[in-house]
Amino acid sequence: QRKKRIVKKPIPGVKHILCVTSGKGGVGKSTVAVNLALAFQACGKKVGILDADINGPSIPKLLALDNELHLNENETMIIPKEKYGLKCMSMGLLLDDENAAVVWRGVLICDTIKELIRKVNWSGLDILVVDCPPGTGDVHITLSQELPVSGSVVVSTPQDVAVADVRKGTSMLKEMKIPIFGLIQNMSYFECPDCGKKNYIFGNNDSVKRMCKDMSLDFLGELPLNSTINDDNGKPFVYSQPDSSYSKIF
Amino acid sequence: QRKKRIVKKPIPGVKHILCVTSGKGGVGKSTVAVNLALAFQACGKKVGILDADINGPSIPKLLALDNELHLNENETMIIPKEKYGLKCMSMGLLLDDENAAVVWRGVLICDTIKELIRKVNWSGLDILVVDCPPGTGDVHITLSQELPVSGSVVVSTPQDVAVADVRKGTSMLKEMKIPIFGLIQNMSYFECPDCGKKNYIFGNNDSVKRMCKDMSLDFLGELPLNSTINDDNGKPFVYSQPDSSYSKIF
Ligand SMILES: Nc1ncnc2c1ncn2[C@@H]1O[C@H](COP(=O)(O)OP(=O)(O)O)[C@@H](O)[C@H]1O
Ligand SMILES: Nc1ncnc2c1ncn2[C@@H]1O[C@H](COP(=O)(O)OP(=O)(O)O)[C@@H](O)[C@H]1O
Ligand SMILES: [Zn+2]
Repeated sequence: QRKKRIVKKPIPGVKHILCVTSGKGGVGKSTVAVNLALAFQACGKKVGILDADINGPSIPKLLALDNELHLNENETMIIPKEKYGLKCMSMGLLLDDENAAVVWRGVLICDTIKELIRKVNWSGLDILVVDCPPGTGDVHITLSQELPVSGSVVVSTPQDVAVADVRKGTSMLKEMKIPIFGLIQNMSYFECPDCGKKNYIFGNNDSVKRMCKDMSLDFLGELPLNSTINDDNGKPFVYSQPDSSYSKIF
Repeated sequence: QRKKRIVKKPIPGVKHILCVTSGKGGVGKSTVAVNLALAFQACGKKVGILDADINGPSIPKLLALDNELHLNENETMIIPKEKYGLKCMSMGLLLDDENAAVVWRGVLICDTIKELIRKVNWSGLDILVVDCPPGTGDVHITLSQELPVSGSVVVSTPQDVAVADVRKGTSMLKEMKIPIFGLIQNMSYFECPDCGKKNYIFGNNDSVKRMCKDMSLDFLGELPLNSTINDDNGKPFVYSQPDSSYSKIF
């Protein structure tokens, strides 16, 4: 296959693009993406968040966004939603019926991602955080071809099957020459609120730390399984509990 | 787009095809698929399992399969692996390096799925259980076009964002006219082994049951979060603890 000489065009007005990815689904990528964005903002950065998970857009729920979209004056660009000071955009906002499935082939999905990148007015951002879908397929290839990605954060959970998929996701990033800032381990243990005992429900065999050593990645920290983190009513924990121990990690 | 009149060719020697799907990643689809297959077998059925999650093939790990593959005498078909009496096949077994990422566009993934269906000798099966990837994309379209699927089982966890994706997965199945036998709710609560208290870490607002009512689906049962279920060393709980309460559900 002839390698197309693709020129990566930066997004006007965006200084850095940070991908939050994993390889495995359901490990907490969207949760980490939202809280990371809020943590950067708490440090005085101007931040946006793009939900690139077309089949399962969680950002509108995690930030309780309504799906009213507006265009700029000459109707050429979509104005991103604003919430807690973040500029946000997601495929979920383009759908009329939020319960409808987007059953599209890869080609169509990639065209839509390009629209979310080029047709939304992202100007004035220090960092655009991109919440990636699970797997290592069309969306990742398109993002890495279209955008000059500054770096990525990888999320895993402790289980061996999760680590196996995360290894694949990480080797993809290396192939695409996207720098990896480090790895966050989520759902590491559950501390019983009644008797205080720590339960390692998803295992405690340090396979995530071993993977970091094998692939020379930085282990950025771990988050417990905790019902405050599992917040689906639009108030991410960095926003609602800025002084809690997990917010400090961010 | 002209609707191609696609003829669904059954797989020679397979009576029924059952898809285990979700819409959301990391909810326990592979875990349910493996244990469901073992439960059918315990009832005297001849069962196979096909791992259609090309980007994250978990079946080889959950069943501790080695990746030595053999062809039949005239080298036209691949012989599936046998484990605990199940015939198994996964994309993970075709890869030389299990840590390598499969970074393919949708078209290539679909060609491989067709190979796993048509080039593997599945004969003599009552039921072939297909473990589907997350999302609602290329693989689902190809499976529904290629195969006469008899029915599906949908897996969800209690969180609102999971239910939102599962609704999309379920409406896709309805669009494809694939019958839905029902829904299993996984990771419903955690019972502390020390003090016995039930903790609803992922919420307890019955949104899964409400969804079943909205979409007239059968609620087949729920599984707790439990470290015996989180088994990644190749001994699924229906096999290792056939008399436990969760095995009984299957
Ligand atoms: N550490 C945690 N403890 C409890 N719930 C969590 C935790 N991390 C994530 N969740 C919940 O799990 C669900 C899945 O997380 P999500 O961020 O959507 O994962 P992904 O984006 O990887 O699919 C969400 O409902 C989220 O609130
Ligand atoms: N009820 C449960 N309790 C504890 N761990 C579980 C449970 N269900 C699944 N797991 C673990 O969670 C991980 C993800 O499950 P998996 O079946 O791979 O999900 P999916 O196929 O939906 O991505 C696996 O390591 C599995 O062992
Ligand atoms: Zn306790």
